Amino acid sequence: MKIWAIANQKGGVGKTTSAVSLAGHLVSQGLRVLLVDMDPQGSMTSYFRFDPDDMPKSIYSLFQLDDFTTQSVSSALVDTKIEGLKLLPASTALATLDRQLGTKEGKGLVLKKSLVALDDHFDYVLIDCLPMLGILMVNALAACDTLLIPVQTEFLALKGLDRMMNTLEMITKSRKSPLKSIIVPTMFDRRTRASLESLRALREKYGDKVWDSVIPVDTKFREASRQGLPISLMSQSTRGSQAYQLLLESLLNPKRES
Amino acid sequence: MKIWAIANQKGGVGKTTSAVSLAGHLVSQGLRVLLVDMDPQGSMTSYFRFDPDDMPKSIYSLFQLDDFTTQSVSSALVDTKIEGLKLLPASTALATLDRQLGTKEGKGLVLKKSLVALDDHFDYVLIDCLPMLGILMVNALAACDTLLIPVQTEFLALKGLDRMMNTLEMITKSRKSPLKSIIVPTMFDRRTRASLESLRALREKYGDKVWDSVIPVDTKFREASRQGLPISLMSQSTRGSQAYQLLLESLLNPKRES
Ligand SMILES: Nc1ncnc2c1ncn2[C@@H]1O[C@H](COP(=O)(O)OP(=O)(O)OP(=O)(O)O)[C@@H](O)[C@H]1O
Ligand SMILES: Nc1ncnc2c1ncn2[C@@H]1O[C@H](COP(=O)(O)OP(=O)(O)OP(=O)(O)O)[C@@H](O)[C@H]1O
Ligand SMILES: [Mg+2]
Ligand SMILES: [Mg+2]
Repeated sequence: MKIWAIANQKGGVGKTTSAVSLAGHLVSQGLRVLLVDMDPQGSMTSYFRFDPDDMPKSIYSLFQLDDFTTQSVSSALVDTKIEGLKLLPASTALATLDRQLGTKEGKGLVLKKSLVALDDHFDYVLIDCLPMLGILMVNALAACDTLLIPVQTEFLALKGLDRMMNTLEMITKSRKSPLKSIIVPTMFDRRTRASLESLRALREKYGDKVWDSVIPVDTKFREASRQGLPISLMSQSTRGSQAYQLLLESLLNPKRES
Repeated sequence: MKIWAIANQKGGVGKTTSAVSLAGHLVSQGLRVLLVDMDPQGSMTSYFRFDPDDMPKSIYSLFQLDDFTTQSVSSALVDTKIEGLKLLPASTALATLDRQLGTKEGKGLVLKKSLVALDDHFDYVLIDCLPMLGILMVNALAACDTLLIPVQTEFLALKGLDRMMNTLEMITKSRKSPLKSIIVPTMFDRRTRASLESLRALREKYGDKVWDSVIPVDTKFREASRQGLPISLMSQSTRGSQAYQLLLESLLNPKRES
C-alpha cells in the first residue's frame, strides 16, 4: 500500500484538487484508492457531497480509538459514487483536536496505525492536509512514504515554501524511514511573466526536488468540483487532467537517481 | 477613521489581494491608508518586500504592550514605497499567540485599542486576516466597523461561507456597535457554468448581503504581486483593477436601506 500525503502550510494552492485529481487517474487504472481528508474544513469531504458538520464517523473517530483494528478503522470509511474510490472523511470536530490534545504524547501516530490496519484493502492512500502545522499535519507526515508539496507559481508562494521545507525538516527528524518529497508547481499560467519567473526561481532553488512539469491553470477544475467528480472522470482531454496524468506517471515511475 | 476587516476562514479566496487592491485605489484618491497584516504567514507583509521572519516591530509587539499610546503603536508601523500607504506588519511570531494566550482574558481588544491611539493619523485602515478563527481574527472583528468577506464563486466556497457566517454571529454578539458585513464574490470566471451557478446560489441565499458585482479572474494580479504594487498602480485599465474600483465606490457610497 503506497501512502502519499499532499501538504503545504499555504492555503488555496491546490492540495485538495491534487489529491482528488490523482485519485481519479489511479482508479481509472483499476487501482483501489483511499482518500483521507485531514482538513477540519472538509473540502474533500464536501467535494464528494458529504457534510463535515454531520459526519458521525470520520478521522476524528480514529483519535478516540484505543485499538486500531481493521474493523474499527473500516467503519470510519465511506463510499464515494466512484468505483474503487473510498473516503476517510473529515469532521468539523477535528478543529478542536489541537487544543484538546495540546502536548499530549502519543497522538502523532493515529493515522499511521489506522492505515496499517487497512493494509491490503487499498493500493494507494492519498492524504489531503489542512494548511496549518498541528497534530493533523504531524499525523499525515508520519503516516506517508511520499510527500507532494503543491506550490503556486507566484511570487509569494516561494516564501511559504521555505517555511514548509523548514517544518518538514523538523518533523521528519523523528521519522524512522526517510520521506521522499516532491514539489509540484500548480496553477501555472504561461501567459504571465510572474508565473514563468516564479517557476524559474523555484527550480533554481530546489533543483530536482521539483517535478519537471507543471499543473497549468485550467478553468475545468471548478466545473469538476461542481459535479463532484475528479477532473479526469468529467473530461479526459482537458489540460489540467492531462497534467495530473503526467504527474502520476512520474510518481509511479520515478527516474533512477543519476 | 474607517476600519475595514477582510476575513474568511477559507484559504486562498483573495483576502490579501482585496486589502491591497482597495488600498491602492484609496491612496490614488489622496487618502491616508494603513494596511494591517494579521496573518502569521505575512503575505501582505511580504507583498511589500518586508520579511515576516525578521520583523522586530509588528502586530506581535502590540500584544506585549501595557499602554497603547500613539508613540508605542506608531513605532510598529513601516512605510511602503507607496505615497500615503503605511503597513502594520505581521511577524511569524504571531503563530504562537493562540497557544500563548489560550483563554487569557483581555487580549481580544489589542488591535482596537492600538487603532484608537492612531485615530487621526489615517483615513482608512484595512485589516487583512488569516484564514483561521483565533485570537487574531477575534481582534480584527472587534476592531472594525465594516467586514468584507471575499468568497470564491465556486461550489465548495459556499459551504465555507455558512461556517464563516456562524462564526461571525457568535463573535459579534459581544460587540457594542453593530457590524456591517458585505460578501464579495471573487475570482469570478464568466466562462464557467460553475462560477455562474455559485454566484446565483450565493445571491439566492444571502440576498443583499452580497455586493451587486464581482471581482473577475484577472491574471494581472499575479504580476502586480511580483512587482510589489497594488494592481491599480501597475495597470489602471485591467478588469481586476476596475472591479476593485467599483467595489470601493459601493463601500464609500452605500445605497440607502430601502
Ligand atoms: N490548476 C488549477 N487551475 C484552476 N483552478 C484550480 C487549479 N487547481 C485548483 N484550482 C482551484 O483553486 C481553488 C483552490 O484549490 P484547492 O481547494 O485544491 O486548494 P487547497 O490547497 O486544498 O486549499 P486549502 O488550503 O483551503 O485546503 C479551488 O477553487 C480549485 O478548484
Ligand atoms: N481575481 C483574481 N484573479 C486571479 N488571481 C487572483 C485573484 N484574486 C487573487 N488572486 C490570486 O490568488 C492567490 C490567492 O489570493 P490571496 O493571497 O489574496 O488569497 P488569501 O485569501 O489572502 O489567501 P490566504 O488564505 O492564504 O491568506 C494569489 O496568487 C492571488 O494573486
Ligand atoms: Mg484543501
Ligand atoms: Mg492572505
